[in-house]
Amino acid sequence: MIDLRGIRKTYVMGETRVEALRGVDLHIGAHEFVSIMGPSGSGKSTLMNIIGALDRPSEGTYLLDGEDVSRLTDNQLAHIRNRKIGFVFQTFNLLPRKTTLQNVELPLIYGGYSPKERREKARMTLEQVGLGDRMDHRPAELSGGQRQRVAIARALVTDPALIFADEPTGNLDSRTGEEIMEIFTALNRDRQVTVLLVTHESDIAAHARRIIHIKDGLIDSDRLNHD
Amino acid sequence: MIDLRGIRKTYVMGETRVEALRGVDLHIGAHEFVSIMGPSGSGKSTLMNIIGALDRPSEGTYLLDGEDVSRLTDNQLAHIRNRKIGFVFQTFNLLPRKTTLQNVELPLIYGGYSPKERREKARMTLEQVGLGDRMDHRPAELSGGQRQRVAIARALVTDPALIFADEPTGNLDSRTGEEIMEIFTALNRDRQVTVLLVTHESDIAAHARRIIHIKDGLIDSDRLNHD
Ligand SMILES: Nc1ncnc2c1ncn2[C@@H]1O[C@H](COP(=O)(O)OP(=O)(O)OP(=O)(O)O)[C@@H](O)[C@H]1O
Ligand SMILES: Nc1ncnc2c1ncn2[C@@H]1O[C@H](COP(=O)(O)OP(=O)(O)OP(=O)(O)O)[C@@H](O)[C@H]1O
Ligand SMILES: [Mg+2]
Ligand SMILES: [Mg+2]
Repeated sequence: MIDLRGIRKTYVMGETRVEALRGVDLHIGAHEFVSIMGPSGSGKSTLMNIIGALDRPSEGTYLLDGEDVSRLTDNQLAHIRNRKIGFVFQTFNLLPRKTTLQNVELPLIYGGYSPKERREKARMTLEQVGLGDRMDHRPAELSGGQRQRVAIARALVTDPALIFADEPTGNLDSRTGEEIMEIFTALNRDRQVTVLLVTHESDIAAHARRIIHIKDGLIDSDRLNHD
Repeated sequence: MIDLRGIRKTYVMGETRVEALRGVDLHIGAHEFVSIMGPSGSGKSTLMNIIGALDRPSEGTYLLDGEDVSRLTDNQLAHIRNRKIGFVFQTFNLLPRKTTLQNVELPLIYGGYSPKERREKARMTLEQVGLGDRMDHRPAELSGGQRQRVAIARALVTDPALIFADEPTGNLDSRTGEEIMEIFTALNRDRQVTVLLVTHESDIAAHARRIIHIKDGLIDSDRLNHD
């Protein structure tokens, strides 16, 4: 399903080179529930951006469902990102001048839904993350954890086959965080959604069946969760 | 030191009213180390913004060191914010076109330091939070946790008497988070800095001597930490 081989990512800034990923091999199968942990700056978001087809590696290959992502056209990539993948960004990336509802409706624009269907689907997803009463607020009129939940709702609204979440509970109290994890767990269990989530919190990581540790741009350990 | 009485904050959006704070009384003395916890959307950042003199309450009074903050001139308020208070924002608020070093030097501009002194002070603070090798990066060239640490360094660089930190470790792995808490603890213990920090993590809250819980815009509990 997700097949990374020899993945490297180097940022060049004038004379400096930052090797964010230094040779990552990773295979994630369909329906898996995987956590990725590691120190700040170790390469987790860089890895997620490559897996989410938002960025290209400097070296190595990425096969997604058998297709070489680097050979796909921009249109094919956009299609994968819109239909197959739901991505929760570490820094939310909401549109500041749109309301919560508009932000969550956005991925449905090219999905062939009527405006009424889009509105209803977005509304239901927002209810699911506890923001049914914040639909007309703009991002600046929301708390940090509410913005995070809008980003989560936007990733879920298209019913994607793959959910990639980069620290989705960093701004949430433990109870709200558990409610979000329950959504991901149910999607994985009942709808076979593949879930890949980066987290700093071991309580959150423990919801996954497999836990991968990243350190200095390399995979440090990759084990099944035995809890 | 920090004296809040009957503090209310209501946001009016057309016909909707959101009562973010609904009558908060709070006294925090000099040299205290206080954690504030509570559910997402309960009013913590709103409270911090009022205490940090970044926002005004709709009702109630705020005395800071005996002075009524609502009666201060804009110049006096700016002076307090620049010299007395170090504020770590939940969403970092870094200047995107400035480097890490420039972002951290910024609060020192009106402090009477020479450019060389400013640079040195900023560099030392960045070393303290583990970012000595990221000084020329712009925010977009940093990881989430690195941006968070730049925001922390910027709050510390002026040697403030009061540190207000809104979820300073949300994007940090536990070890880096502990390093940051060690900085705050040392400032409180050795330099009598008053520390007020909002957090969702009880391990982080446990570093404080007093833990306040906020719920629905009101103080729900306020106890000494008996660990
Ligand atoms: N500018 C605004 N206009 C309208 N409502 C607002 C505005 N800012 C905040 N709110 C609302 O006020 C409430 C309190 O927000 P606040 O940011 O203080 O919460 P918080 O406790 O910091 O939450 P979190 O833990 O998610 O950061 C929230 O329900 C939020 O939707
Ligand atoms: N555009 C860029 N240019 C230069 N260096 C970069 C760029 N983006 C990221 N980096 C560097 O690459 C490294 C990995 O970054 P990444 O965002 O993947 O870390 P992370 O594991 O997600 O960290 P965190 O837990 O703090 O979010 C970091 O050291 C960062 O400074
Ligand atoms: Mg990251
Ligand atoms: Mg907040």
